[in-house]
Amino acid sequence: MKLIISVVQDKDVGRLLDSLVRRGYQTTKLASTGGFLRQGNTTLLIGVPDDRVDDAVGIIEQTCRSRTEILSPVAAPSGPAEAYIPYPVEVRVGGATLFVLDVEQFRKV
Amino acid sequence: MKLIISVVQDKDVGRLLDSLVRRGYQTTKLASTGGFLRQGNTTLLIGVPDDRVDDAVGIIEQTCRSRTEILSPVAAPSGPAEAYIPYPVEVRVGGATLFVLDVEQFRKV
Amino acid sequence: MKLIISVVQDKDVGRLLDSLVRRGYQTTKLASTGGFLRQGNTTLLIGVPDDRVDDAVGIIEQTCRSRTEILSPVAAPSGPAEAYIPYPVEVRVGGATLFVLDVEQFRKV
Ligand SMILES: Nc1ncnc2c1ncn2[C@@H]1O[C@@H]2COP(=O)(O)O[C@H]3[C@@H](O)[C@H](n4cnc5c(N)ncnc54)O[C@@H]3COP(=O)(O)O[C@H]2[C@H]1O
Ligand SMILES: Nc1ncnc2c1ncn2[C@@H]1O[C@@H]2COP(=O)(O)O[C@H]3[C@@H](O)[C@H](n4cnc5c(N)ncnc54)O[C@@H]3COP(=O)(O)O[C@H]2[C@H]1O
Ligand SMILES: Nc1ncnc2c1ncn2[C@@H]1O[C@@H]2COP(=O)(O)O[C@H]3[C@@H](O)[C@H](n4cnc5c(N)ncnc54)O[C@@H]3COP(=O)(O)O[C@H]2[C@H]1O
Repeated sequence: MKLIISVVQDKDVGRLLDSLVRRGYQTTKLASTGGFLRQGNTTLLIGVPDDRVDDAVGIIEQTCRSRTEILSPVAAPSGPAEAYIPYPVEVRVGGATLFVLDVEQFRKV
Repeated sequence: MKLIISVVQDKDVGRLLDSLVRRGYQTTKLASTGGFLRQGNTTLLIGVPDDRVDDAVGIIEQTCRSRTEILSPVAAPSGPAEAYIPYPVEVRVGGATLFVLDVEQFRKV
Repeated sequence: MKLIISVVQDKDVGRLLDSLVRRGYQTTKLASTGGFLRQGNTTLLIGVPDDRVDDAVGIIEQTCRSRTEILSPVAAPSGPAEAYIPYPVEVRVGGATLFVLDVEQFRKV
């Protein structure tokens, strides 16, 4: 068993969950925040059998897309003075960041 | 050291935390959402020494119980047309889904 | 690749994220709750290359500090009668609790 921990953009979550459910995967969704942009995103936990990891990762890669976010010229809400942004800045945000971890024991009760 | 990641139903969380605390376990609780029902549930992180995994898993299994949820006849809030449910549907939700992962380093500061 | 899962106190999160960002680390932040005090804290996910784990852990240890929390004399909101606290109790809360896990596959899309 493997556990996929995947950080994805909120705009892709609905379609991604539909695709994963349709293909028989089970997932748990956590609301999260990116450490750099300090904006909301989503962290998914997807426990999958070893032989289905590539298929599940494929669904994530096909469904999630990179986008450009604009950082507006305001002081970062919790940052120091050096985080003040005087002009808009473009940041490329990836569709998904994926960690595949080995699961030693998997139990359902 | 092992890390138990356990998805449990909200109704069991209070009693589960009390039992785990009483037996000397430390836990961190995350609010989560089931990918299928799109309803709130809870994800617990429980770091335990290797020789206490079975005991901790036992507490979770004894405290958490399967229930039947009714999916009502409304359109799934973020799903496509095919997710529209015209009549109530019963879904069996397990007490707990558990992943036990190996921890390479455990530090407390 | 390793994944650091770190439970830290909310008061230290702003400064910790600034330090991690300044040193080129990427993080994802989850709002969490301590299982004992039932108070809000923060769980960070930090994927780091193997040879940078010690550096990242060092930043967390230098930035996060232990504090004393006072448990007030009220009934625990979700606990049984035995959790009623008749007088204030001091609890030492550590700066950070860290789990370093091995990542089998790391992908960015
Ligand atoms: N120090 C820095 N300097 C300049 N630009 C920076 C930067 N840190 C991040 N960025 C850029 O900002 C985007 C959003 O990062 P954020 O941390 O808000 O949101 C991240 C974070 O929540 C998560 N993530 C990415 N890598 C991670 C890792 N190694 N560990 C934990 N979470 C990660 O995935 C989200 C998207 O990351 P992605 O790399 O696609 O997109 C990143 C990256 O293009
Ligand atoms: N391999 C895994 N990886 C990550 N998280 C996992 C997981 N297996 C279970 N979970 C988590 O545990 C919750 C309960 O799952 P359970 O299988 O007991 O109970 C499930 C199952 O009986 C049913 N179900 C789930 N997916 C289904 C599907 N594709 N078709 C039909 N029934 C499904 O609906 C119940 C609620 O599912 P929901 O997704 O809302 O909530 C799930 C999900 O949050
Ligand atoms: N092995 C583990 N697995 C998962 N998460 C872990 C963990 N060890 C620590 N944590 C997380 O880190 C927070 C701080 O723990 P710490 O041990 O420094 O500080 C603790 C400790 O000094 C004390 N404490 C915890 N459990 C206790 C117990 N059963 N009896 C007496 N004191 C306890 O209360 C403080 C706050 O605990 P709280 O649970 O609210 O919040 C915990 C919890 O969210």
